[in-house]
Amino acid sequence: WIKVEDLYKIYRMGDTAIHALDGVDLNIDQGEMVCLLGPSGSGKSTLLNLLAGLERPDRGSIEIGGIRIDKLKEADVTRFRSLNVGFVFQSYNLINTLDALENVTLGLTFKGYRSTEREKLAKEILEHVGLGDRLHHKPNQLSGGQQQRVSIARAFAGNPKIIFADEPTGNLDTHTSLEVMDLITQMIRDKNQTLIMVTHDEEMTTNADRLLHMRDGKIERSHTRAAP
Amino acid sequence: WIKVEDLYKIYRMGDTAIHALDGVDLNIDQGEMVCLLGPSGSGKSTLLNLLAGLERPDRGSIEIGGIRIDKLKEADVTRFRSLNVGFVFQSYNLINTLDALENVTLGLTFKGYRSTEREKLAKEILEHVGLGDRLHHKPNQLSGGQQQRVSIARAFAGNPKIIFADEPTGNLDTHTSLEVMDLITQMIRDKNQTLIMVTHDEEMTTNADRLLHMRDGKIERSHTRAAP
Ligand SMILES: Nc1ncnc2c1ncn2[C@@H]1O[C@H](COP(=O)(O)OP(=O)(O)OP(=O)(O)O)[C@@H](O)[C@H]1O
Ligand SMILES: Nc1ncnc2c1ncn2[C@@H]1O[C@H](COP(=O)(O)OP(=O)(O)OP(=O)(O)O)[C@@H](O)[C@H]1O
Ligand SMILES: [Mg+2]
Ligand SMILES: [Mg+2]
Repeated sequence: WIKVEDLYKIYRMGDTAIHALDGVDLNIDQGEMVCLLGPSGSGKSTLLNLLAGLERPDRGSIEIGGIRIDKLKEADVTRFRSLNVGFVFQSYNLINTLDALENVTLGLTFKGYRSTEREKLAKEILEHVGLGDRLHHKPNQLSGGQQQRVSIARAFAGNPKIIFADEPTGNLDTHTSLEVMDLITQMIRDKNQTLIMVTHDEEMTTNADRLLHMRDGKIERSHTRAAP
Repeated sequence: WIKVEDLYKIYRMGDTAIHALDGVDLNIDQGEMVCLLGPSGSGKSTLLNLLAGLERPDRGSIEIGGIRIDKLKEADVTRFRSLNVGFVFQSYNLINTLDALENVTLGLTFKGYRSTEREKLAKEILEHVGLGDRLHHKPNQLSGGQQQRVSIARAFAGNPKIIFADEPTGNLDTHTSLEVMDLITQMIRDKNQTLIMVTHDEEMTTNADRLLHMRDGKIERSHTRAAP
């Protein structure tokens, strides 16, 4: 369903070329939960950004549900993303002038929900990540891990078909991380969403169907979890 | 050497009051390595910010080396920090228009190093955190974990007496995290620096002299490691 072939992303700096992605092949089924691991700088965020159409590859192809993401015009990629993709960024990317509730309802606006419905859904998911008493705090009135949870809530609200999560528990203590992972797993399984999650914490990978290990811009190995 | 008495930080929002710090008492010796743990939102970043004089308490006192940090004028706090404190921020706070090398040499400017010396020291410490081939990358040309390591290098360059590190390995894979922790420990012990480090990862606390656990704005318990 997500098909990546021979993918390259190369940054040129002066006369050096950095192969952030150095030939990636990948196949992910709809409804699959995949964890992406690997050392700092190995290309995980770059792969996620290309899959979400936030950046263009230098070589290779990306197909999602039959659509060549890498060949779409900018406006069409943006539209595809707003209808189908939730993204949890490594540095959250919240809007600083909006509070937690508004940051989450904003994502729902583009999905066609009525305003009363949006507020109700947004409140619900913020409560599920433990932020029911932080709805009207702006990002600079929230702790790092609270901002991260708003970013998660925003990505999941409206149940997009695909979720890309870039280290969603990096700033959370173990207890809160496991609670968030249980919630994420439950939502994904319940709605048959496809999840690609970058993490440095092997403890967060227990529910994944497959683990992909990256190194130097390539997928070094793939490890399928035995079916229960 | 660091003496905190009855410390409170209270945020008022409408008619609610949030006790980010709710009565903290603390004593840290010079040369001590302390790890601060606790759930998301428990007050760790707030405590670090107050100790570094980045924010003012609402009640209580903070004394470092005999100086009442909470009573200093703004210009004097800034001067104290530039001479004595290195800070690794939870969201790195790098300067986006400067590359990795410039971000680190900037911190050294205020400590009175000559420019040739600054560049040499900065290069050295960036190599030690594995970024020798990323010196001229700006923050947006670096991965999350690479930005975090620039932030660490900047805090440690110039060997300040005190280092406050807010989740310095949150975006690093385990292998890189352990390498960074070894380096940090070595530098701290070598120069008898005082370190207060927030972390969610108990694996990073093995070299600490003491662990402090926070909950709801208070230090819930303190756990001293047996001397080797
Ligand atoms: N400016 C502010 N206004 C209102 N509340 C605030 C403000 N800044 C912080 N808070 C609240 O104070 C509490 C402590 O925040 P702090 O950033 O110290 O937590 P933390 O322990 O560092 O959490 P994390 O592990 O998620 O980084 C949080 O509940 C947060 O919502
Ligand atoms: N705009 C750019 N220009 C030059 N190099 C870049 C640029 N963006 C990323 N890189 C490099 O590409 C490599 C991969 O970056 P990426 O952000 O994908 O790593 P990552 O696996 O997400 O790392 P981390 O775990 O630290 O977040 C890094 O070595 C980085 O320095
Ligand atoms: Mg990354
Ligand atoms: Mg914090």
